[in-house]
Amino acid sequence: MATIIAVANEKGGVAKTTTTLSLGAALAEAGQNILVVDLDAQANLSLALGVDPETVKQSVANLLLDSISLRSICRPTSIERLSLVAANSEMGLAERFLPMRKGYELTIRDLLHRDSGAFDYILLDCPPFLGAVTLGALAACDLLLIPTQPEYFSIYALRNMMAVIRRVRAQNNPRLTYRLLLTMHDRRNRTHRNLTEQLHESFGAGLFTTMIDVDTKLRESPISGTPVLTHAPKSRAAAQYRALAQEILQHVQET
Amino acid sequence: MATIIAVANEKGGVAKTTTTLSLGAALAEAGQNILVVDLDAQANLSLALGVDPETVKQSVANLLLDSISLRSICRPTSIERLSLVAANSEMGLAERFLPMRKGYELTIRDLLHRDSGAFDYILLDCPPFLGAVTLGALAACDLLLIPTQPEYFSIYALRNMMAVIRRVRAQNNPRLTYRLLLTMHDRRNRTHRNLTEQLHESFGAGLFTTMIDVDTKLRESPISGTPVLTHAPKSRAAAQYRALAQEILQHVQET
Ligand SMILES: Nc1ncnc2c1ncn2[C@@H]1O[C@H](COP(=O)(O)OP(=O)(O)OP(=O)(O)O)[C@@H](O)[C@H]1O
Ligand SMILES: Nc1ncnc2c1ncn2[C@@H]1O[C@H](COP(=O)(O)OP(=O)(O)OP(=O)(O)O)[C@@H](O)[C@H]1O
Ligand SMILES: [Mg+2]
Ligand SMILES: [Mg+2]
Repeated sequence: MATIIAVANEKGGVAKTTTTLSLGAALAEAGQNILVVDLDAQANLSLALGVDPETVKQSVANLLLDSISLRSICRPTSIERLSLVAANSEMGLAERFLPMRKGYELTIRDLLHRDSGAFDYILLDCPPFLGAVTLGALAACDLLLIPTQPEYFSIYALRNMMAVIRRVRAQNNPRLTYRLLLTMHDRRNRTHRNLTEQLHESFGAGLFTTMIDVDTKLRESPISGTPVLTHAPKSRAAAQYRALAQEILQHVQET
Repeated sequence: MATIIAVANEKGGVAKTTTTLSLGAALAEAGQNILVVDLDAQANLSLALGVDPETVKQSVANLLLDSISLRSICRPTSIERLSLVAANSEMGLAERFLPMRKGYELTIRDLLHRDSGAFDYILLDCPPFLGAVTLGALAACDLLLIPTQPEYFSIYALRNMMAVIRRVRAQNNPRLTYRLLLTMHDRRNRTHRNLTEQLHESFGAGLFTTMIDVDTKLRESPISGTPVLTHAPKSRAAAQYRALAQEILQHVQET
């Protein structure tokens, strides 16, 4: 049975997609069989792996609305042991029509559990909106990874995230655990240093030890259609996402 | 009749809220009567003006779902000539229930047109999601301001935005015009310089002349609960948003 990790945050632009892609590639490099799933109508994860979303005939939207099998829409990528379920702009339809189905919150969980045997980890890239798709991902996951910038709006967003976690634990997924990942951290910036300290004080062990610094290699890699581990294997970002992969492998073994 | 400006982009974290707040304050400083409306369940615009969203009893959600009047939920801010319609997390309900009403796309337009006499400009801060609320804002506006970072995912998002503009023009708002605003631009970064050049080549006059550079004063000002024009009046960001206000005043006079 695969370990399912949802990467979600209502706040936009905090490196959800960048983290799903880079962490997925780092876990694959460490020998794990990985599936990354693009749950966002923006289809940025698909784009960053060199797939043109306009060519994607069947996406997660079909999986959720038409009940096709997960295996039929998994595709290999240029990275060994890394497969992708791509998205197209029809994901917006899933957001609108999924809630009309009875018991829709467990649709994603049931689909992933039925077909996940071939993978060690499944990573879900969520849109910046706490709608039916993100709630479905939270109901399905073993671990919720919340990328957070050390900035005021991003930290405020944690309040809504904690409320949603409590609700999902009560309704569909009592074992849901979460971890915050500090992203796009600029060591030279005083506001970033102050807010990072505050986050450590309030969340303590709820934060990954690994922190991802600002690294322009992460801006360049989507243009090349490959993860930063391939585009710039010696970069600080590649090293930090490798460290995060090790931390997650350890976390999963202990729980 | 007020000029309505929607600030929207499906891409998250591109400075939609920062732009609505800073531009609103700059237009107020220039002598215009301004209303800024928080259409996002994250309620960041309300937060940045010192309002605690948990204390907001009636928000835009009530305006859209219960048909209360705009005047009854406008509140003054610490900035002269700048009023706010605040949000709370119930905005998520509006996203879900608005589409069930017949002709829902024109709800926001009708509400704003009925009650906008007291204002010269109304600015709408949209969530990072092309759902009923953002589509309603596009149907209501005279000008769509699209904040865009000079980064790969942000530029790709313009494809969906252009498709949505064509649809809204055909269905509800034939006179809708748009302008791109380059935000969070880092002059030292090669990727930013290259992608900025590409944007100028493909969009030409579709881009505002004013560009907003990265400025840490914009990270600090939300913490102070005041716009950057008050928090750091001599900063580069304050000067750039003042220049943007002038450019918009000129654009509106010419069209
Ligand atoms: N550590 C980093 N250093 C520099 N740039 C980064 C870093 N992480 C992400 N980025 C860039 O910042 C932007 C936002 O990241 P990304 O798109 O992954 O966030 P997101 O949370 O998935 O956004 P959305 O809410 O729109 O889905 C992207 O242009 C990305 O290339
Ligand atoms: N020019 C700038 N320089 C530095 N930081 C900026 C700048 N503009 C915005 N920011 C910061 O970047 C972050 C993203 O900006 P903001 O929240 O306004 O974007 P948004 O598009 O409204 O996000 P969302 O999609 O979540 O609504 C915020 O923390 C903000 O303080
Ligand atoms: Mg994303
Ligand atoms: Mg915002």
